[in-house]
Order: sequence, then structure tokens, then C-alpha cells
Amino acid sequence: MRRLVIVNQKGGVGKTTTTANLAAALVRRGWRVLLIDMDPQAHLSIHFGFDPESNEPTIYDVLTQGTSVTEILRDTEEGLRLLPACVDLAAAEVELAGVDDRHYLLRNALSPVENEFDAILVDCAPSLGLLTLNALCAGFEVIIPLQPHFLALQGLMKLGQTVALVRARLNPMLRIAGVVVVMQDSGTLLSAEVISGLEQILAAHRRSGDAWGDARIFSTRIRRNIKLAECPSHQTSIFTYAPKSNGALDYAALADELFGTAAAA
Amino acid sequence: MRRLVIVNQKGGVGKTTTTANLAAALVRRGWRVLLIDMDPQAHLSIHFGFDPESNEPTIYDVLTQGTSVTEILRDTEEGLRLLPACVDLAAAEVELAGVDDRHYLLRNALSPVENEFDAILVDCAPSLGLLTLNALCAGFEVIIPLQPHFLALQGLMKLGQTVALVRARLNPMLRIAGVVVVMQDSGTLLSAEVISGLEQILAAHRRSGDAWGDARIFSTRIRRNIKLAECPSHQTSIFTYAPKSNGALDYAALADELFGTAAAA
Ligand SMILES: Nc1ncnc2c1ncn2[C@@H]1O[C@H](COP(=O)(O)OP(=O)(O)OP(=O)(O)O)[C@@H](O)[C@H]1O
Ligand SMILES: Nc1ncnc2c1ncn2[C@@H]1O[C@H](COP(=O)(O)OP(=O)(O)OP(=O)(O)O)[C@@H](O)[C@H]1O
Ligand SMILES: [Mg+2]
Ligand SMILES: [Mg+2]
Repeated sequence: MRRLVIVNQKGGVGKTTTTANLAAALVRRGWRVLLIDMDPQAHLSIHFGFDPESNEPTIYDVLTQGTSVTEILRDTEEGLRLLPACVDLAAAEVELAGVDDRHYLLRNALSPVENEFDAILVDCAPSLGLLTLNALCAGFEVIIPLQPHFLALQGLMKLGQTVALVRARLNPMLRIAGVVVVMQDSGTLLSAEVISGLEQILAAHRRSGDAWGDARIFSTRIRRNIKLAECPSHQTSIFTYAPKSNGALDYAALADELFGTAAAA
Repeated sequence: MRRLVIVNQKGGVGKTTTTANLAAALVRRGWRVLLIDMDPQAHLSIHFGFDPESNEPTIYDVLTQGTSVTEILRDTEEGLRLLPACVDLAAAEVELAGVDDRHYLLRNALSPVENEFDAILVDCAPSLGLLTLNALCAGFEVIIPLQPHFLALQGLMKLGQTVALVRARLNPMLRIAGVVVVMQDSGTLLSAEVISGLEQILAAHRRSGDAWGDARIFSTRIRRNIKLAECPSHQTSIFTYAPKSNGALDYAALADELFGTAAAA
């Protein structure tokens, strides 16, 4: 069973867009997929039709009240199952600050339902706080969307250190699967320099067997495509909204790269 | 004296780019400008040459140890003065959770130095947590960079509620100066719809005298320009790096709109 955490503390690099559309690509191959929204801004949840202002129970109740995940799970039109977020999650980081095992709350909450799914995908907020740490402790593979701009590599180093720490002390199963280049301003010197810097970093880590050990840059790059920005307002994935767009082609290709071209897990 | 807070909990919408280049535009007119970085990712600080890994004192020490701002203030090549951030700030939200007056820590710390400056600009993290609340309690005018994508308006409503609460209970001087449209995918239906939605929201608030009372959409829009993404790696503003670029033209025009075309304050 694949457990992916889509993480980058840099804002606006396509984490939510990637989580939503990769998950939809899997459902279209017959996989049973669970989506978990760990961002108080709840954009992934809104994308699939959940209203975070509705006072319905969310992942916040799971983490802070120990509510069972089965009571919170929702179906979506797309066929994905969703553990939604809401703004109360922002308070969870402070509320849970002193709690024992606070890094394992999500992982522990998932044990009763793990076997119902072929893949779990977790979307993170632009932060390396307790919610993201919970996601990292619950997952096995880290997927890092990255926009090849100046500070992208520095942020990546910080994220790599965080993953290494989690792997060393909290979750030895965790590793960085790779980096997805998103919204590259192609043809610019800046993006070429950043991607070349990224290749050097990954090559340096390749022989070390550390958290970066097998990380690679996925050969699929997600191009800028306005259809991807439009599809959340239709509450569907890119495959339903604009199946012939570059956005759909790119996320289908990324799913092939990550999960192979076979059907169910 | 103008005190601007550049805020939007949505990630990657140009908060840091706007703070850096608006401040530089003011310095070039002879204003004395203080930049404050309230983001643990410290991108504004890095932009102007500060190394957040250097263990030098930062705004974290001011907020948690009561270190005097004068000991932390740094000069930059550009002529701006900077109160830098570092990653420890991420812990500040939890560390300060129970402290009395925790919303006024920044405002109180600034009183000794306010008169040395014509303008203070504060860059915020993509979050509405305690650090951003400190910024909102210390400022007078809220500037909201916005990328006209689907969830932009929902985030704006949430931000507006937060500003209204701060204004009502913590800082009656606070008001929303306006929204800067950034990186619009011009010519797309999506951006036209979002901007039209935004105009309707602002018009509805205009007669209400609330936090949104005089908010407007600035007529200057910041176009997508790779030079803006490149200039942080040169540790200068767009005016030094690429003075003829659209990025420089747009930020100069925005500065004219916000501050008028006169010289010193
Ligand atoms: N490939 C793309 N082409 C065009 N627009 C995109 C693309 N990927 C994402 N977007 C749009 O860019 C904005 C930022 O993307 P998204 O919300 O997925 O990033 P994020 O990393 O999840 O942001 P945050 O850090 O705020 O959670 C959104 O409005 C989204 O619709
Ligand atoms: N007008 C623009 N044209 C091209 N690139 C831009 C523009 N504005 C910002 N960028 C680039 O887009 C990325 C995001 O911008 P920026 O870091 O200023 O946003 P932010 O809102 O401060 O993000 P965060 O929420 O992570 O703090 C940066 O790499 C920046 O250099
Ligand atoms: Mg997101
Ligand atoms: Mg920023």
C-alpha cells in the first residue's frame, strides 16, 4: 500500500493541485484512494466539494478528540474518499503542543482503515509544524513539488533535514521519493540553474543511503496550464474538467511514473 | 509614518516580492524604511543578504527574550534597515501561546525606534497565526497581494474577518488599504471572473465603514516577470537588478499609487 506525503514548506508550489490530480489519476485506474487534508486552509477539501465552514467533523476532531476516522471519512464524486480539514486545525498545533505521542496521532488514527485502501495521499500546509510532522510520521514516500525559483533549493535542504530527522527518530519507513518540477518558466536561465543545482544535490546524496538516497527528479514536469487553476471551481479533477489539456496529460504521465501503468495496486 | 502589513495566508502570491520591492522603491525616494520579516522561512531576510543560519540575533529574540530592536537592526546594501527572521520563529507561536499581551510584542518592541523611520513594512508567513497577528497589531494599513485564482476570494474573506477582529479588539488603527493583483494569467476567463468577484466584494463593503471600508483594488497590477524571481539571488531589489524590466515599472507604479509621487515622507 502506497502512502505518499506531498510536502513543501514554500507556499503556492502546487502541493494541493498535485495531491488532488494524482489521486484522481489513481482512482481512474481502479485504485481505492484515501485523500487526507492536513492544511487548515482546506483547499484540497474544498476542491472535492467539502465546505469547511459547515461544522461537520474533520481531521481536527480525529487529532484532538480521538474521533474515529470512519466517522469522518467522506465519499466524493470523483470516487476518492476524503478526510477533510477545516480552519480549527490551525489551533491544533498549539493545543497538542504538550501531548505525548503527538507526532503519531494521524498514523495511529489510520490503522483501523489502512487495509481499505491501495493508496493514501496527504496534502500539507506550507509549514514544517506539527501537522506536517504528523503527515511525515504517517507516510512512507515524500513527494516534493518544486517551482524552480531562487529559494527553492534552500527550502529543499531544510525539508530534507526535517525528513532525515523524522526518519531517524520517528518513522524509519520514510524516504524521499522525488521532486516534481511544477510551473517552470521554461527557457529561462533561472529555472535551468535551479534544476541543474537540484540534479547536483540529488546526485551527491545518491550514494549515501540517507533520506535522499533514491530521490530523483521525476522526468514528468507539470507545465503551467490555466485549466489546472480552473478545475477546483468545478469540484472535479483535471481528468473530468479538461481531459485533453496539458494539465491532464502531465498528471497522467506523473501517475504512470510514480505508480506504473498497471491498474489496481 | 506609514506602517504596512503585507499579508495573505495563501502561499506564493508575491507577499515577499511585494514587500522587498515596495520598500526599495521608497528608499530610492529618500524615505527611511524599516523592513520586518515575520516569516520563519526568512525569505525577505535572505533577499537582502541576511543568513538565517548564522546564529545572529533576529526578531525571534525580540519576541521571546525581549531583546531590544536596536540590537537586532541591520543595514542592507539597498539602504533599507532590516529586522530579520530565522527558523526559530516557527517555535515562537507555541512558546508564546500563554503569554499576556502576546499580540502586542512586536508593536511594543517598535516604540523606541518608530521615529527613526518614515515607513515600516512587515512581511508575513502564509498563515494567520500569532506571528501574523503581531504584525496586524503593529501595523496601520493592510496590503493584500492576490493571485486571481479560484480560492483567492475565499481566502480573502477569511483574512478580512481576521482583520476586522483585530481592529475591533486589539488595534483600532488597522484598516485594509487594498488588494494588489499579482501574476494574473491575463486574458483568461478565470482571472476575469475572480477580479470581477473581488470588485463586487469591495463595492459591497465600501459604505459600511468596517475594516474593508476604503479598500480598493490598486490599479497597478504586478505582471509576471522572470526578473522578479531572479533578483533575490542577486540580493538586491528589482530597481538595481533590472531597472527597465516590467517588474521595476510595476513596483514603481505601485509605490506611486500607495505613497504618492513626492519624495520624503
Ligand atoms: N501547473 C499549474 N498551472 C497553472 N496553475 C497552477 C498549476 N499548479 C497550481 N496552480 C494554481 O496555482 C495556485 C497554487 O497552487 P496550489 O494551491 O496547488 O499550491 P500549494 O503548494 O498547495 O499552495 P499552499 O502552499 O498555499 O498550500 C492555485 O491557485 C492553483 O490552482
Ligand atoms: N510578478 C512576479 N513574476 C514572476 N515571479 C514572481 C512574481 N512575484 C513573485 N514571483 C516569484 O514567485 C515565487 C513566490 O513569490 P513570493 O515568495 O514573493 O510569494 P509569497 O506570498 O511571499 O510566498 P510565501 O507564502 O511562501 O511566503 C517566488 O519564487 C518569487 O520570486
Ligand atoms: Mg495547498
Ligand atoms: Mg513570503
